[in-house]
Amino acid sequence: MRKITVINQKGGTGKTTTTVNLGAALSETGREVLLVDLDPQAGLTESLGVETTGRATVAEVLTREAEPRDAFHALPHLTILPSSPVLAETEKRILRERPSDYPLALKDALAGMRGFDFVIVDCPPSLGALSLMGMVYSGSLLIPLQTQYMALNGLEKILGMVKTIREAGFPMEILGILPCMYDVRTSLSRQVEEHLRETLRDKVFRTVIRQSVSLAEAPARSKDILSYQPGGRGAEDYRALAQEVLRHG
Amino acid sequence: MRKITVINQKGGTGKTTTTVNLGAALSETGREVLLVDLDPQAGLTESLGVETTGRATVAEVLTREAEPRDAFHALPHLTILPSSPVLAETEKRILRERPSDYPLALKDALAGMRGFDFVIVDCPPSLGALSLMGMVYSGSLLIPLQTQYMALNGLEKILGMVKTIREAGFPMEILGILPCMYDVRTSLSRQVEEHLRETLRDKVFRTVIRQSVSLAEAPARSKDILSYQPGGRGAEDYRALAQEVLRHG
Ligand SMILES: Nc1ncnc2c1ncn2[C@@H]1O[C@H](COP(=O)(O)OP(=O)(O)OP(=O)(O)O)[C@@H](O)[C@H]1O
Ligand SMILES: Nc1ncnc2c1ncn2[C@@H]1O[C@H](COP(=O)(O)OP(=O)(O)OP(=O)(O)O)[C@@H](O)[C@H]1O
Ligand SMILES: [Mg+2]
Ligand SMILES: [Mg+2]
Repeated sequence: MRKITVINQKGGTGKTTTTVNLGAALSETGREVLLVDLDPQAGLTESLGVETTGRATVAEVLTREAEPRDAFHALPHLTILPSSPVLAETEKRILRERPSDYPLALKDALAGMRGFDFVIVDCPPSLGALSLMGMVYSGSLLIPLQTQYMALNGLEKILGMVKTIREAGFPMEILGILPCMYDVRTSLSRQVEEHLRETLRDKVFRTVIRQSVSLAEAPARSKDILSYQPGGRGAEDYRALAQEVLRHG
Repeated sequence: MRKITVINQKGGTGKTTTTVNLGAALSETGREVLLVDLDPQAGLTESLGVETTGRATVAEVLTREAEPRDAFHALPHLTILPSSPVLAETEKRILRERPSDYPLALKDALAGMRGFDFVIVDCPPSLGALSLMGMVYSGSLLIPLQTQYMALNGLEKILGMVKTIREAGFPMEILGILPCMYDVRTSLSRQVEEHLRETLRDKVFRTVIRQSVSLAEAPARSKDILSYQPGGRGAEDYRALAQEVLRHG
């Protein structure tokens, strides 16, 4: 079972869009895929139209009030472990109750879970407790970033955090840095991408996810891109990413 | 002195870009403008090339270890109260030291500050303690949002938070909702904008900030858009926003 955590503390870099559509593309190859929404803003949950009223979510799973299976939401081709705003309170509670080893909370809660080939975790735009839980759970990070200037500073911070986590004794790999929302018409995108490849060489995916409005439209239909526009470039790019991820494993 | 807090818990909606460029456009009309970076990721600080090593920042001002003036960084046409990663620790400390009235921390720290016509506060992508401090400080919210599906859910949450704050006795106005990163070529942008105007009528600015790569390039030169590309549409849109903000006051 391969676990991947999608992380970038900078906002709006394509984390949720990547978790959903990489998940869908892996599932299209016949793999069993679980997507975990670790964001109290529950963007992943909402973009797939998952309702959580009166149901267990990842918050109850983290505090061990519910089994993972109780909170799963089965879509035709993907399983979702959904989130809700309650997760913000749960994060504070876990920090109080286990101040010295809270980063292990997700790992503990999902220990022994079977039945999936891939588990992909979507993180909030921060490097706080929830993101730390996500990182320690998988030990394997996919970092989507917008090919713009502000992205590069953010990357340094995550890489600094990775170093700290390794020094604390948790293994951590950078599965890959994913240029997202790539605007083929501007030189800025190209300049940032070139800079990335020069400085971080084989840590940057070959695949870039190009700007494509269908990726922004799909959530309005509660669909992933392969269901919404299977022939478009959003689908093409995420299928290419899935192939790269499979080759790495 | 007018105070404005730029807020949206959704990531990457143009908060920092708006704080910088609305500030610059107001300053161009002869007003004295202070920009406060309330994000531990310090995007505003970095996008204007402000160095904070060995210097006081908003974190030390919040804990009253420094006067606001000690932390100010004067640019030719704007004053910055910069941030640094230390602010994440400061947020936790303030929550511990004043658990019942921490939302007042920024208001207290900047009380009696003179010399500015406008103070604009840039918030992180969350509705946590720092954002709450920013909201209570000004009582006047500017909400930039990306004209895409995911933006609408986020808006409900902020409006819910506004209601809660008012019920707690703090006055709070929505200065305006600002459609950002508006892609003139797609119907999605238009549909989301129309939906906004139908449901929230006079709460939505007339001005929309259109997608313009120069807005993403300017930070790489540590410049605001009026210095970087004064004749472009990024500058045009933020000048129009400044006029609307001035009329409202
Ligand atoms: N390649 C793309 N082309 C066009 N739009 C995109 C693309 N990728 C993402 N988007 C849109 O950009 C917005 C931000 O993307 P997304 O929500 O995936 O980012 P995020 O990193 O999860 O944000 P947050 O930090 O708030 O969690 C969304 O409206 C999404 O639909
Ligand atoms: N109108 C626009 N046209 C093109 N690019 C833009 C526009 N507005 C902002 N950007 C770019 O989009 C990215 C996100 O914008 P910005 O950092 O201002 O958002 P934010 O809401 O402050 O993000 P965060 O939630 O991480 O604080 C930046 O790289 C910025 O340069
Ligand atoms: Mg997200
Ligand atoms: Mg910002």
